[in-house]
Amino acid sequence: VISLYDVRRYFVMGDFIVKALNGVTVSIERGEFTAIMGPSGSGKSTMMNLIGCLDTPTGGIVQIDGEGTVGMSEAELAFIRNQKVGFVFQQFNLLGKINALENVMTPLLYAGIGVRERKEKAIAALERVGLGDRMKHRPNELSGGQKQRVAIARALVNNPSILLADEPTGALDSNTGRQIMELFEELNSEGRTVVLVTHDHDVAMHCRRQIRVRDGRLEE
Amino acid sequence: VISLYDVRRYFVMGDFIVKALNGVTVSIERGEFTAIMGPSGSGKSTMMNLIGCLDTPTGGIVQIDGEGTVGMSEAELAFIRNQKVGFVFQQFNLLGKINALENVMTPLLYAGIGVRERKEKAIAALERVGLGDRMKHRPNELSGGQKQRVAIARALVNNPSILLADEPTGALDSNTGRQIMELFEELNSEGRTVVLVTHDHDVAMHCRRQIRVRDGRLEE
Ligand SMILES: Nc1ncnc2c1ncn2[C@@H]1O[C@H](COP(=O)(O)OP(=O)(O)OP(=O)(O)O)[C@@H](O)[C@H]1O
Ligand SMILES: Nc1ncnc2c1ncn2[C@@H]1O[C@H](COP(=O)(O)OP(=O)(O)OP(=O)(O)O)[C@@H](O)[C@H]1O
Ligand SMILES: [Mg+2]
Ligand SMILES: [Mg+2]
Repeated sequence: VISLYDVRRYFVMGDFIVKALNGVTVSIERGEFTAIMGPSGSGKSTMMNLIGCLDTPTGGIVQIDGEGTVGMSEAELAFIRNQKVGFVFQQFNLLGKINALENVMTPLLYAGIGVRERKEKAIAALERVGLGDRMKHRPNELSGGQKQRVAIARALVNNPSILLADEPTGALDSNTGRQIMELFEELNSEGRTVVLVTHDHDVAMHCRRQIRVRDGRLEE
Repeated sequence: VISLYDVRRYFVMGDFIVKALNGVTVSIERGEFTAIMGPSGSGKSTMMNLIGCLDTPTGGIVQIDGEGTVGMSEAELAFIRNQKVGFVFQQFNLLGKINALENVMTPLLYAGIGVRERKEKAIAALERVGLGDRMKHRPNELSGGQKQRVAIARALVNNPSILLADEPTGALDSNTGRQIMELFEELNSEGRTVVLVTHDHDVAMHCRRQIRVRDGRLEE
């Protein structure tokens, strides 16, 4: 369902080029539960952003559900981002001016769902990550791990077939992290593809496959 | 050197009160290397913000170097924040419009140091955290773990006698995290007091003392 072929992503910094991804070829099948690991700065988030159609490669092919994303229209990319993929950002990327509930309701707006159903789904998603008592808090009125869980709830609320999570337990204690991994396992057992970046070996062990990245390439 | 006596920090949310800290009494001696642990939302960052004079308690006494902070003037609090304490924020809090080097130079501005010396000290601090080759990158041109290390370099550059780090290795792989812990141990062996919040047991084991927080109180 996710296929990368010789993908490169270069950043031009004046007369210097940062090769964040330098030729990555990998396939992830539907229903996999895969961990992406590697040193800080090795290219994991860059890879996740390309899979999630939040960024475009400098070279190579990215395919989602068998369709190449290079050359797709903005509307087609937005459809993948909003309907097919749920994305948990490494820095959460919550909207600061609205509360937790409204943040989780945001993806449902694009799906054209009525406000009462949006609210019900968002409440259910927040309760699933243990934040039923923090729904009216704005992001700056939440702890780091609570913000992370709001970001997870927002990624799940649209029931996406692919869940991409960039270090989803980084700000959580081991008990709360374990609850989130159980939630991901439940979603994967329902047939969703789960790909997560992690630095935590316990989290990686929950995944059936581990992919390692170093200096923009995959390690065999 | 750090003393909290029956410290409370309440947040009023409409007609509901969140008791983020609900009676904390603890003393940390000069030269200690102490870890603060506890579940997500238990009050760790709130406690660190009070120790670092970034916030004031609802009740109780906070003393730094034997002096109570409640009732201090803004100039006295700024002196503690800029000269005595180095603070690594959980969300890094880097300034987005300037590059890594300029971010690390910022605390030296308050200390009235000339620009050439500020630059030299900032370069040394960035090299110490392994980012000598990313100095001209802005925060949005850095990976999560690289941003975290810029935040660590910025906290160290003024040679503070107290280092407060809120989850300093959360975005780092185990090797990079280990390098940062070795740096903290080196600073502590020079006599600096190091207090860090962590969810990582390996990191906590590096510290000579562990304090546990739960629901705004210390666990015995
Ligand atoms: N400005 C605020 N307004 C209202 N509630 C707040 C505010 N800041 C923090 N809180 C609440 O106070 C509690 C403690 O927050 P704190 O950030 O200290 O937790 P923490 O232990 O650092 O958690 P984490 O490990 O997730 O970072 C949380 O339940 C949080 O929702
Ligand atoms: N916009 C950008 N401009 C320039 N360089 C960039 C940009 N974004 C990322 N980089 C560089 O590309 C490399 C890969 O970054 P990436 O965020 O993918 O790493 P990562 O594996 O997610 O690291 P971490 O574990 O620290 O989050 C890093 O060295 C980073 O400095
Ligand atoms: Mg990353
Ligand atoms: Mg915190």
